[in-house]
Amino acid sequence: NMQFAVLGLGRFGISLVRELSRMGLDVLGVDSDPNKVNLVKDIATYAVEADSTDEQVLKTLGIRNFDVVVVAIGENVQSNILTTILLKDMGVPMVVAKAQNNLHGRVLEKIGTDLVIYPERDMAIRVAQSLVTKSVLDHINLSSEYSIVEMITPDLFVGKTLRESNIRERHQVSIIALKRGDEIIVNPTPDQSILAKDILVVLGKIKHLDKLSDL
Amino acid sequence: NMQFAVLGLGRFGISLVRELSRMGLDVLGVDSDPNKVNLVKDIATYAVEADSTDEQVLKTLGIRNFDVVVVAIGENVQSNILTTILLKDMGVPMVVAKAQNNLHGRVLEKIGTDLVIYPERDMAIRVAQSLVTKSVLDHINLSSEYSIVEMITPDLFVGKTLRESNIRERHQVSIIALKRGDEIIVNPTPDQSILAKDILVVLGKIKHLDKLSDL
Ligand SMILES: Nc1ncnc2c1ncn2[C@@H]1O[C@H](COP(=O)(O)OP(=O)(O)OP(=O)(O)O)[C@@H](O)[C@H]1O
Ligand SMILES: Nc1ncnc2c1ncn2[C@@H]1O[C@H](COP(=O)(O)OP(=O)(O)OP(=O)(O)O)[C@@H](O)[C@H]1O
Repeated sequence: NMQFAVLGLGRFGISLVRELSRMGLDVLGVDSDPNKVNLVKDIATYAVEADSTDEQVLKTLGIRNFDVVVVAIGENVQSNILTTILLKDMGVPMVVAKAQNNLHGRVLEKIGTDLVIYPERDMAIRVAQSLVTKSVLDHINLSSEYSIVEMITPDLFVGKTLRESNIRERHQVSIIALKRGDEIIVNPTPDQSILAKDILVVLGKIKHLDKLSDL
Repeated sequence: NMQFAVLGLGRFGISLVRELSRMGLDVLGVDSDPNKVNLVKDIATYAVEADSTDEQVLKTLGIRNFDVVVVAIGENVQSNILTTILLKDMGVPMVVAKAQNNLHGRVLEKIGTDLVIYPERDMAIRVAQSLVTKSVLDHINLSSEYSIVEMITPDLFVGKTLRESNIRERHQVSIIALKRGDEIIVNPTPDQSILAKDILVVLGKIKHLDKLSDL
């Protein structure tokens, strides 16, 4: 069972704790502000009031045993960077950090952050694009009619090619990609055969996707 | 030419100004903090130091003539809400506002905001999902190999059906949707004919997409 820690419980950190916990995962939430800690008491698996730049604190929390630690401290760029350095030094396998701006982001990359995130910038770009063009992709993503979902292959398709399963005609959806273990096959051809544990990426109307997952 | 105004130049507001301006659009940037105004002087079409809760100021700026106004004020929830109310009262056709949390968002919806955004929350949800499952969609979106793009129909395909153009075999990409005016056709069938001004939504390897847009 994957173990997550989120250091810094601003809007981003708190939403991350909420979503991970909703997905049924173990999440530790940490903030130096007791009010923030209080907000996640009932959502996080554990909520601790602490200063994440304190190496002793991180050791006490056993932070190196976590699979993923997210540094969601914002305005205090120095604390954000220092915390990140400590985490990498202590051997945390995956460190995700939120960057305040491009320069901060470059520093984070230089010090070995596994994933640097720019939440406000990335959302602004998506919002700008959806305000300017009625993007078809946004329509697919945001429309209440269509969706793109991943699902385990229904038994019905196992051992057949896409052409043999005739999915588009019979089920009115299209398989835009499939995943087999670590391999991802995008735009599979009609000759692509489907195996028992394949994960299908399916595009179609929600009512048709629902029917498919009932198979 | 669409006219945008962004009120509040925090990380989200500033990225929005940057992206809209990169797209070649007219953007007015407003902030009560002269340092923020200074940051956008060379990016925005106009940058003004002003308090967006001041109705007289909004009138002087001719804010009602803007097509889209984005309220990107953050911590000061009261100013965010007041600004939004003034904009709707003055008849701005599309008002977009950033919400600090769910309660703030509900108030914004009640007062007629056209689009309420939760940048930190929405990014946290996407990050949580991509950390937990090596999502095929993220792989497609984030992979340096594949992409999903929209493009104007190359002349080569005009007046033919998808089957006749044989796009998947000849060009190694798939058309997952097409847009004709306001109509969007998802999962077009092989019999779908393509017209001159159609916009195609194409999924494939970037090198193949590039070849396609050279047609
Ligand atoms: N050294 C630290 N140790 C633990 N928590 C910290 C530390 N420094 C800052 N924080 C916490 O990090 C949280 C997020 O920081 P801040 O509010 O500055 O960022 P933000 O970018 O505005 O956040 P968001 O945009 O996610 O709301 C705050 O709740 C703050 O108390
Ligand atoms: N009444 C106002 N008129 C104009 N600008 C304002 C007003 N109130 C706040 N602002 C500006 O709005 C900007 C964004 O607000 P703030 O920094 O509180 O939000 P934030 O949510 O932390 O922003 P972000 O997450 O986008 O960085 C600030 O630059 C601030 O000066």
